[in-house]
Amino acid sequence: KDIYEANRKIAAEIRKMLDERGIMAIDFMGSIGSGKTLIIEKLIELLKDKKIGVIVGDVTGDDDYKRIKKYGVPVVNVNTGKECHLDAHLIEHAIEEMDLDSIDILFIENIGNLVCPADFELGTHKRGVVISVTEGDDMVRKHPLIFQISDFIVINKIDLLPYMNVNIDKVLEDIKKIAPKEVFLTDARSGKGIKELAEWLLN
Amino acid sequence: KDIYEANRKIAAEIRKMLDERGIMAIDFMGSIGSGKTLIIEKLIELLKDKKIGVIVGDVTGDDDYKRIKKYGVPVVNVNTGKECHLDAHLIEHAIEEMDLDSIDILFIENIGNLVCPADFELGTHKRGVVISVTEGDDMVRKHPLIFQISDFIVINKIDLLPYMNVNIDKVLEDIKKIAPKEVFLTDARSGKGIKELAEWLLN
Ligand SMILES: Nc1nc2c(ncn2[C@@H]2O[C@H](COP(=O)(O)OP(=O)(O)OP(=O)(O)O)[C@@H](O)[C@H]2O)c(=O)[nH]1
Ligand SMILES: Nc1nc2c(ncn2[C@@H]2O[C@H](COP(=O)(O)OP(=O)(O)OP(=O)(O)O)[C@@H](O)[C@H]2O)c(=O)[nH]1
Ligand SMILES: [Mg+2]
Ligand SMILES: [Mg+2]
Ligand SMILES: [Zn+2]
Ligand SMILES: [Zn+2]
Repeated sequence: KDIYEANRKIAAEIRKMLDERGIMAIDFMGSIGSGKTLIIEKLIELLKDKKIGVIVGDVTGDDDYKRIKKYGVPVVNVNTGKECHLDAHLIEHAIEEMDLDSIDILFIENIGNLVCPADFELGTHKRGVVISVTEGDDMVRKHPLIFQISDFIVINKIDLLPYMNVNIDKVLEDIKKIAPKEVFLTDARSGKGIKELAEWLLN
Repeated sequence: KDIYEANRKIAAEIRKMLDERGIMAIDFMGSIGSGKTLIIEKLIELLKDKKIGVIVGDVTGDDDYKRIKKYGVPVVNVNTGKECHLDAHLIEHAIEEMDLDSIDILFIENIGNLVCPADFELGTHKRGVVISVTEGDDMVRKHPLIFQISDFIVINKIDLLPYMNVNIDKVLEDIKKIAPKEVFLTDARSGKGIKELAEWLLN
């Protein structure tokens, strides 16, 4: 389809521009409410010595934008209005609002959805999927594509495992079979597992 | 747009056909992993004296289909492949596979997504949105449309409230302001709140 091709062209331009400026960009996709914003908050806290910028995608509103703004880092809010995914065109405009000389890492928080974001690359160096144990243990089997096109997977809210009938080994087995990517188990509230994620992202 | 109009026409035909046969149909929308399937399972258990049929929507796989099948009720699996929402055309075909004389209530489980399903009515009598406390307390503010077009809202997994920084009153306030619909607080694992939901659906 033409829209994917057009999107890919813009994504390639974004990537070229980021590379020229030595900015590393990461696209955080994932389920609704899986913990994408909290994970980015914890990464900002951890990486105090880095110059971080954030683009936050939401269908509407500025809830996530305000949560990131309080850290004093450059942040842009993108409201898609109707779409359930970000695309390269929206990112191109969002980047224009940022002073790129003031950042060396760009985190993009995509719209909560395990389907459409997979089809729209944003020109980032890495793409990851954040899911949480509270959604069940069949997420990977049910949405294989988004895991297959990603570089890393975060399974968040492991502090809630004792209160769920979820078999985490089943999820890890599915990942091995369907999308053998780097996996991080985290509890974003306490910050557990975030350090390992940060180290991997920066290498 | 033409696709919404075309969808509406098919939905109207489905509704007419359901009404002729005296079948009540309910569209369960909601976030990924919010508990839609478990709620339908509990409703099936509770409504033993009713003749229930189920259409289960998933992007791929038959996980939810198998969970419903074990109850011995007529169930059809619909895989959308790429789409993050069910539409009336898919339901029309799914219904053809069912013996409608053997059911008087039809539950449809939509794809987990708080955006696109809102735009595609399926010809049902009621539409509901299932969210869970583990997703945070900003779901309604962030996705107003799907709540506004629905008839009821289920806030599930209330057993997990003690382990979340979620203010349930904030969610209820948003509902009152943005989409004043019938609200049910449930813990689908224990079955808490399911009876109230069932009674309201059947009236
Ligand atoms: N117990 C627990 N709660 C968490 C964890 N991570 C996030 N939360 C909570 O889960 C809720 C959702 O977290 P967010 O960071 O808003 O999730 P999100 O993926 O950005 O959500 P959307 O942008 O709305 O899709 C909030 O109430 C968080 O406090 C965790 O590891 N453990
Ligand atoms: N603690 C707790 N767990 C629940 C509750 N309701 C559902 N679950 C669990 O949450 C996970 C997801 O439930 P499902 O019924 O598969 O949710 P769903 O909305 O149908 O998921 P998808 O179809 O994949 O979007 C499962 O592990 C359930 O056991 C609840 O009220 N409390
Ligand atoms: Mg967020
Ligand atoms: Mg389900
Ligand atoms: Zn989409
Ligand atoms: Zn969609």
